Amino acid sequence: ALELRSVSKVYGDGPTEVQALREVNLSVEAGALVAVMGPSGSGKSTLLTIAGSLEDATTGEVLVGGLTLSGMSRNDRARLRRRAIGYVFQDFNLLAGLTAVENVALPLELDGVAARTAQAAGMEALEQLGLSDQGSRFPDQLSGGERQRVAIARAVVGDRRLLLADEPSGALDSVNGEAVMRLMRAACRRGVAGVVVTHDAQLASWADRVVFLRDGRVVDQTAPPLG
Amino acid sequence: ALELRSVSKVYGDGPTEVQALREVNLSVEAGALVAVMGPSGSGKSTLLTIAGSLEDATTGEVLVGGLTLSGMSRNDRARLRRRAIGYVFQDFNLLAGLTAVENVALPLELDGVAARTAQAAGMEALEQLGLSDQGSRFPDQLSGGERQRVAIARAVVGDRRLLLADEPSGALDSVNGEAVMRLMRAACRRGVAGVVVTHDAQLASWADRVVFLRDGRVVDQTAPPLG
Ligand SMILES: Nc1ncnc2c1ncn2[C@@H]1O[C@H](COP(=O)(O)OP(=O)(O)OP(=O)(O)O)[C@@H](O)[C@H]1O
Ligand SMILES: Nc1ncnc2c1ncn2[C@@H]1O[C@H](COP(=O)(O)OP(=O)(O)OP(=O)(O)O)[C@@H](O)[C@H]1O
Ligand SMILES: [Mg+2]
Ligand SMILES: [Mg+2]
Repeated sequence: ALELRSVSKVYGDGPTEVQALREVNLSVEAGALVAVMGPSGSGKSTLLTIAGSLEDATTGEVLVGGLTLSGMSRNDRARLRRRAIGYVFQDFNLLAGLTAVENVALPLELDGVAARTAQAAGMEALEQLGLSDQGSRFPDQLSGGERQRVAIARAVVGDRRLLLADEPSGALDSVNGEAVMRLMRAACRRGVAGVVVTHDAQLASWADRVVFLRDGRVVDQTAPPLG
Repeated sequence: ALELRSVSKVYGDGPTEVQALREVNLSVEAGALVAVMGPSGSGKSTLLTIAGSLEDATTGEVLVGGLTLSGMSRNDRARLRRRAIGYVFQDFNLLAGLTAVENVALPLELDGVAARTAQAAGMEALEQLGLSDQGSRFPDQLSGGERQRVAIARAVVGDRRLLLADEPSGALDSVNGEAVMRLMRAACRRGVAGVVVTHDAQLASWADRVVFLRDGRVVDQTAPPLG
């Protein structure tokens, strides 16, 4: 469902050039949950934004559902992001003027789903994350961990085939962090392909395998667990 | 250096009223590092914003350096925040139009320190956090963990007596997270009083004691470690 082939990313040029990713290969099949770990600055968010078509690779190819991103029109990529990709941003990226449930329902509404249906789906996703009482609050009336969970709900609502989560439990206690991993694990069982960036080895253990980044390169991968 | 006496905080009113804190007592002496833990939504950030005079308590008293916050003028409180209190926000709160070193130097410059002196202090703080190459970059050119470390550098620059950090290692790998705790530990040894909110029990173990919140109340405290 997701494939990165020899992806490199360079920011800036000349003396201030930053090699954020170097020749990264990654393959995530439907039903698989892959964790990505590595030091701060090693390229994890860059890998995810390129996989989610939010940024272009400098060289290399990205394929989502077998389709090459670089071969798609801007409209087709936008549609792919609305329908097929669920993204949890490292800084949540909620819209301050929308309530929690409106934030969660937004991708569906943008895709033409009727408001009432979208909001019902939004409330359901919020309940799965323990936020049934917070639906009508605005982001600035929520705790850090509540905002993070709203961002996660927005990524899992609807029928996405690819789930990309950038440190979805960074602001969460261990109980809530485990609940998020359980949710992602369940989504992948339904056929979704998932990539989770995390610093927490315990949460990474929920994944089928772990990819390790350092200085923009994949330096190690674990084998799938036995049995 | 910091004292909370029977502090309560209520958000909203009527049926949507939220009791964020209930009768919280906390005392942190100069030289002590206290960790605060608890589930998402338990009141940790609220406790910290009230301790840092960024929000008012609904009832109860807050004393910084022996001075009662409610008895101070707005100007005096602003001066206290610039000079005496270093705050690391859960969402970093960096200024997008300033470079990393400018963000770090800002509290000093606002307090009348000459720009060159302030920037030198800023670069020194960035070096302590492993960011000597990132000083002239803007926040949107930094990774999540790099932004968090800039926010931490801003809190420790200058001569603060009170350090309040809201999950300063949420976006950091374990190596960087430990480096942050080491830095806070060292600051407290110099006579600073520190309060760190964290979900990570391993990082909390760097503190002299741990306070546990649940539903806005202090439900438990550890004794200081032996020896
Ligand atoms: N402006 C507000 N209006 C209403 N409720 C609020 C507001 N701000 C915070 N709250 C609520 O107050 C409670 C405590 O929030 P706080 O941010 O202190 O939690 P926290 O312990 O820091 O959580 P986290 O670990 O998720 O960051 C939460 O239930 C939150 O939803
Ligand atoms: N716009 C940019 N211009 C220059 N350098 C950038 C830019 N964006 C990111 N970088 C750099 O690219 C590298 C990788 O960044 P990335 O955000 O992918 O790291 P990360 O692994 O997600 O880190 P963290 O764990 O801190 O979130 C870092 O060294 C960062 O400073
Ligand atoms: Mg990142
Ligand atoms: Mg908080």
